[in-house]
Amino acid sequence: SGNFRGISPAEFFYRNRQMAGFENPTQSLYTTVRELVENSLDSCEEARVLPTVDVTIQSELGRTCTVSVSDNGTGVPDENVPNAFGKVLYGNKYSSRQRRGTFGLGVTMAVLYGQISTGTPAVIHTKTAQNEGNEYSVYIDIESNSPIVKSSNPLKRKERGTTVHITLNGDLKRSRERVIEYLRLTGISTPHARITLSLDDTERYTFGGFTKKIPSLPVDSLPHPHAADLELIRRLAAKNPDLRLHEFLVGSFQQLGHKTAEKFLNFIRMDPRATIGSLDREALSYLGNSLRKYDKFGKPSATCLSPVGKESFFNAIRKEFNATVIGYSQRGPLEWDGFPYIVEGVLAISDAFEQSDIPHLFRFANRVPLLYDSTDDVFAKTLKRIPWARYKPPEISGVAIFTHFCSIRVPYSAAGKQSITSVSSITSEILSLYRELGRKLKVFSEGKKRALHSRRK
Amino acid sequence: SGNFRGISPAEFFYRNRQMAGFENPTQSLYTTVRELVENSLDSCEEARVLPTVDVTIQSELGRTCTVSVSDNGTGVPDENVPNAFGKVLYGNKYSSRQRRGTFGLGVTMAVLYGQISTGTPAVIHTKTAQNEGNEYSVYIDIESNSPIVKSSNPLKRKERGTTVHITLNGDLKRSRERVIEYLRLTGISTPHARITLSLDDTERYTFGGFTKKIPSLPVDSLPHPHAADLELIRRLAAKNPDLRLHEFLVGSFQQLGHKTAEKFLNFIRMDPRATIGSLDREALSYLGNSLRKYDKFGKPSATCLSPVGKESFFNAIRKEFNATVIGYSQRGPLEWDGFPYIVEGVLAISDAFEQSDIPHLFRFANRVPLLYDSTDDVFAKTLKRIPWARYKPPEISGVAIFTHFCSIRVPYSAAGKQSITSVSSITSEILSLYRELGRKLKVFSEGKKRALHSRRK
Ligand SMILES: Nc1ncnc2c1ncn2[C@@H]1O[C@H](COP(=O)(O)OP(=O)(O)OP(=O)(O)O)[C@@H](O)[C@H]1O
Ligand SMILES: Nc1ncnc2c1ncn2[C@@H]1O[C@H](COP(=O)(O)OP(=O)(O)OP(=O)(O)O)[C@@H](O)[C@H]1O
Ligand SMILES: [Mg+2]
Ligand SMILES: [Mg+2]
Repeated sequence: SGNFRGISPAEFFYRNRQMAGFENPTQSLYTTVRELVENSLDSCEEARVLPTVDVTIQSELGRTCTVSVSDNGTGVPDENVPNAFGKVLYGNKYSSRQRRGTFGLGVTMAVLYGQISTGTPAVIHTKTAQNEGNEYSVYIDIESNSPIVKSSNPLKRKERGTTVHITLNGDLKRSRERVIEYLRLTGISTPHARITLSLDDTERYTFGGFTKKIPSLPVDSLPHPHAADLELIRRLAAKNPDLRLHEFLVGSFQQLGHKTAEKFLNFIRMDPRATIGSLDREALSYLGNSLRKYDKFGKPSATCLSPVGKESFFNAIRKEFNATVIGYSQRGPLEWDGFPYIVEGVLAISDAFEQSDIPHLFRFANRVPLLYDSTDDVFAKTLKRIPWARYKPPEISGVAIFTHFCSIRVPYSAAGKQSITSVSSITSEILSLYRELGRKLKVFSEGKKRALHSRRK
Repeated sequence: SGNFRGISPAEFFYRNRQMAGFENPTQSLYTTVRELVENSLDSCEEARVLPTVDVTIQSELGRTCTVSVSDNGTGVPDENVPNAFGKVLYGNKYSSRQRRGTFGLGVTMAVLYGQISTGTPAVIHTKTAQNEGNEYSVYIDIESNSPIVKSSNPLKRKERGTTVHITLNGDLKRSRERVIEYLRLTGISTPHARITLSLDDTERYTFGGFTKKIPSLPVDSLPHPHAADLELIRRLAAKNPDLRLHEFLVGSFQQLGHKTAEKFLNFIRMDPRATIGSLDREALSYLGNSLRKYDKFGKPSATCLSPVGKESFFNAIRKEFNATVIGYSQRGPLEWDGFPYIVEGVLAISDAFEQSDIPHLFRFANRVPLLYDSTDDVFAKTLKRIPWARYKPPEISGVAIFTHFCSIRVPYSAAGKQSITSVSSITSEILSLYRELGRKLKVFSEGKKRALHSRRK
């Protein structure tokens, strides 16, 4: 009785697409570019190549735009194309290392929005190492969350990689500034990528390409013991229920070697020789809570992360903004709810930055620039808590701070991935980061003052 | 190749539970109370009774709390209990009228969080008009997004209705103020409901019960023509492909009678006698775009909405805050993206309200108080754009504005339903609302001044 039914996740995001960045034609165009470029950069990362990403936007009569993004990445295997593009919550990035993509939602939302706003299918031309190239046109069946392949045919592509075309109701006039800014900042957080932008064949830009050095690929890591909620414990236990607790802990978690396992099990008074499968729910609950509370585990390893790093960040910011870089600061690797993260920041001065009492803030997460929703972002909120007058004399202006949060999981406040919530102890780490950058600014401005005085003498 | 797979929507919200209001134990306790109370009020509405909702929170050793919420609503039919509580994106509120629930997500997230933080199943004791009462304990299988019924047995319940118990890792000390505030404000936006709160058997509160008059039940409505995106058109067309365009339009949309249909089809040069099923994608696209652009359709009907209304709002605010109510304003019924909505506001003065230059803002959406995420809410952002000094002399303080946005679809910025994004023309309507309330405040304060002067003479 009473109309009970379920809806698909595609239906959920169709009805609530403002949560995924598709609130209006201006934002939808921006989000479409963003989602495609992020997929391209993830793919090039996996392919271990210097990324070449070409973005083309053609606006047509009225408000229709076609966004085309090409890359030299891995390409998409034929059997995966329909689901990758035509199914929400489907992808190959559900892993434990830092990546731009994380939900399996992004490009499918662009496909969906293009389809409901213009009736046009997404067109994907892709070539992997295993084929010559194929072109697909794909719709999504929203109610069933499944792909509809309108057509697919062989079409040679010169190089391995992918080109995606989305035609949507978008407002290029209003969107272009932010699209340009996004790509410009992407060239800074992924400085080894060459990115081009062509708008209506009349405007052309190039970004990035600041270095030929490819960063090392982050590596999947075992969970940190502080990530041990009951669901994780249950899943790990189910894999190998006959493992004795000691071996189970050492094999399932990082920062948990044999000595530490023994010490920990003694401390919580659990028998190291009991099998994980023999524990009932209450005992599993006790084990999980104890793992989360125990404070003698080491900080997580950073091999699953890919911070930009001082040299790369300085180099790109200097060149892109003709800036003087004042300082770099890094906090971590730490963990929030057991997920490894690093926060890094650069403070720089340039005429290119807004003149203001508070530094202008450029936010990044997993090498992606965040341009929307700054009011509810923890980096923006925390910036206001710093008494900048203490670090910055009024004569110094044009100050900017670039912050980068990188983690195997980013606590985004919504599926559009534009702002980070203030979870766990992240806020206090951000405060420390800002203070450290503030102190470097203070040293710099005092140095400038003294230099000025000595010149006058 | 490459680890392609899909994840269930339960898995998505498990990994990203901060998007649904489960960021930390303090917020999780608040969200759990909220989701249960909203379900209870929706149920009582459907049952057409004066709601009685009893909330009990027991904190146990450490940080474990048990939240219990009882109502005298419809109860949950036996065959629907497992999916209603153990499956994400499942419910009976996917309708076209104003309701508190909308996603089919809320209570299942509370079940999920309780389960992963304490290992405890949700316990549901429910009686409908068709049975004597049954008690269930339910888990959710996150990876498959399906319920696990741990136990179910007949258990008499005196009255029709439901009691839900969730045991979770929550922080009652930090949460209690906001829980109390939430229930207090709920008593204002649902003034005919009696709500009780009991905290650890030591504190007891009652809220609401300001009137015995039950508001009329909002009624499902046909979509407004401005909601005609391609997906909607396609679904409507598929229902009855042999309908001629004229009949299709009149039967599918509100504010589209025979005369208007004829005029519209002439205007866009489409043959009224063609069947909807005969239109190809391009023609459907043209039809949908034309429907959205045509500005001669009437404003939507308000029968699907349930604003609180001037008298009820005034009455409750006066009594709850011992306030002087200065003014009421209502905008609408209007539509955003074709969804009917009304915005109403009350301006009041009381010592109970914070003293400040800007009125204190109490936000509501579909009769639910919104207490989190105000920084990115359109009502809060827009409030700051009003030059309040123009309307409020410094000697008048303790001013508050209560805003209520009600719609068949609320553009929430995230699944936790705490803030509304600024879509469509809503912002300008909110500005008009605030200005109208501001003018009433100005009239009031000038009246006060004159009264003061005349007394002094
Ligand atoms: N340009 C591309 N090159 C290679 N693979 C791609 C490309 N674009 C998409 N894919 C594949 O399609 C999948 C789905 O993409 P989608 O953007 O929907 O999700 P995601 O990137 O995994 O996560 P997110 O929702 O956070 O973006 C990806 O996981 C990837 O495997
Ligand atoms: N106290 C209750 N009385 C009657 N039915 C209930 C009650 N609580 C839950 N339900 C049923 O369970 C379903 C699922 O509840 P849930 O909170 O997950 O979703 P929802 O209320 O429909 O939407 P939302 O996610 O916005 O809260 C509801 O649609 C309703 O049918
Ligand atoms: Mg992606
Ligand atoms: Mg609900």
